[in-house]
Amino acid sequence: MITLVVANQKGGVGKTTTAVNLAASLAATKRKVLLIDIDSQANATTGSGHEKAEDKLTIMDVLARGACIKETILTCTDFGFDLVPSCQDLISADIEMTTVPAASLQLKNALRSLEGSYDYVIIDCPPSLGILTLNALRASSKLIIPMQCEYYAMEGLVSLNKAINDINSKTGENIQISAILRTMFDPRARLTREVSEELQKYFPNELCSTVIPRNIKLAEAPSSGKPGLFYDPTAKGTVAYLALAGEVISKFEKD
Amino acid sequence: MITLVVANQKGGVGKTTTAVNLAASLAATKRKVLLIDIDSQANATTGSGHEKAEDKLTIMDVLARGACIKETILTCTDFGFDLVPSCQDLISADIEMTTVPAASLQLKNALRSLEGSYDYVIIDCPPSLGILTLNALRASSKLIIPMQCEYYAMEGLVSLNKAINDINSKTGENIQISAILRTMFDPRARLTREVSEELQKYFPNELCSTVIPRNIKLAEAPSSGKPGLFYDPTAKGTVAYLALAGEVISKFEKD
Ligand SMILES: Nc1ncnc2c1ncn2[C@@H]1O[C@H](COP(=O)(O)OP(=O)(O)OP(=O)(O)O)[C@@H](O)[C@H]1O
Ligand SMILES: Nc1ncnc2c1ncn2[C@@H]1O[C@H](COP(=O)(O)OP(=O)(O)OP(=O)(O)O)[C@@H](O)[C@H]1O
Ligand SMILES: [Mg+2]
Ligand SMILES: [Mg+2]
Repeated sequence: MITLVVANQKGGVGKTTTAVNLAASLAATKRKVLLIDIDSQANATTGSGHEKAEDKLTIMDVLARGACIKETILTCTDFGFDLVPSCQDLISADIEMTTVPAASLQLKNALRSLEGSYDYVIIDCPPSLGILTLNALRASSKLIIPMQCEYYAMEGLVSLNKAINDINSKTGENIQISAILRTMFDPRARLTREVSEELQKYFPNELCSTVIPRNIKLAEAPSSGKPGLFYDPTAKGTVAYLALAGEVISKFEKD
Repeated sequence: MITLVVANQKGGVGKTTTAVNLAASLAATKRKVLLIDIDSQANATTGSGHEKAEDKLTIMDVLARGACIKETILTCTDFGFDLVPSCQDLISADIEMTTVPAASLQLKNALRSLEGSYDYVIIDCPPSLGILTLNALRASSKLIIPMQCEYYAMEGLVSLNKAINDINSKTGENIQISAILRTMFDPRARLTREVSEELQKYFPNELCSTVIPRNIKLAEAPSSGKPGLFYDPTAKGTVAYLALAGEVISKFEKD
């Protein structure tokens, strides 16, 4: 089972769009996929056609109160993958989890009970480096960083790298960036080309060869609660995420 | 003194770009302006040509340890406004502030000592609804919500509205959205027009008549550490933020 975390504390770089469309694309290749939404905004949840979990056991019960993660799983029969939806309580996770022992390992421990049920577990993170992203990083076997080729996002990558090194030295983990994915890519813009060249210089091994173009269909799809593959299967953005699934399979499954 | 908070928990909607360019535009009209960066990403800090505060007293000392905010102020002589820079400690603010009494009022209390020194205090918030954004909301006299006209951002607005109502009922405050600003606006995209029409329907009074177009010059400016006004004074994006300053003056100064 590959636990693929999609993280970047910089906001609006395409984390949710990547998590939802990668889940749908990997499921289309007959792999068993679970998408976990640990962002209180619940965008990956609504982007997959579901509502935030309100009544039954939620991911917050799993992280803070030891509930079994299997109780929180919904099936997205239309799209071929399962979903652990977000919930409102996640907003106060940083404060609520200060009293939980081994707080940053709760997700890693919970996922053990899913070993063998899925080929991929994909986790969509909030735009921060708090306890929820820390849980995802410690549970990850692979880490994908979506990134707009713009200045603030480049700065964010430098501080994310530093934060990962801090986590590794404090916890003894060996979390590494597996892939950097260029999103909303506009080759006509000089800024995009310049930042992309910097990425090729400093992260040649991690940089995905697949590049996700800016494509309005990817921004339209969530309003119908569908991944791109089910909204407009031939759109440039949809095709790019299918290509990314191919790259993920060839890069991550051989290890 | 008008304390103008720029907030939205949705990531990448143009909060920092709005805070920095509005600060420069209001300063250009000879008003005394202080820009406060409470996002650990420190984008407003670098976008104004400064580094994160590392050695001397920082905004975290003000919020968690009662230091005087005047000690943290830098002067951006080139751009005509002052800056309270971000710092690395802000990352753990949610956890560190759990033990501070009246934690969510620390910024409001600190700003009292600046009454009379500035016409505007502009606060750039992180993409979350944690203790830092809560401090800014409680300190605010006016609240501006930058917003991309896309689906996830629209969902974010609904949950931000709900979060503000929750804060008001828990604290007895009367925080209201003063202005909603459409950013990265592309009139050719059907999605942009549709979301914009929803905004006009549900928030007719708050919606700014100034609209910020998508303009690559605004994304290029931060790599030279300058607001748009000092990077490309005639660019469409720069002109739009000058117009916004005019609208802010006429909307907020008459109250
Ligand atoms: N390749 C693309 N082309 C066009 N629009 C895109 C693309 N990828 C994402 N978007 C749109 O850009 C906005 C930001 O993307 P998204 O919400 O996926 O980013 P995020 O990193 O998850 O944001 P947050 O930090 O708030 O979680 C959304 O409105 C989304 O629909
Ligand atoms: N009007 C615009 N036209 C083109 N690019 C823009 C515009 N406004 C902002 N940008 C760019 O879009 C990206 C997101 O903007 P910005 O960082 O200001 O958003 P934010 O809401 O502050 O993000 P975060 O949630 O991470 O704090 C940045 O790279 C910025 O340079
Ligand atoms: Mg997201
Ligand atoms: Mg910002």
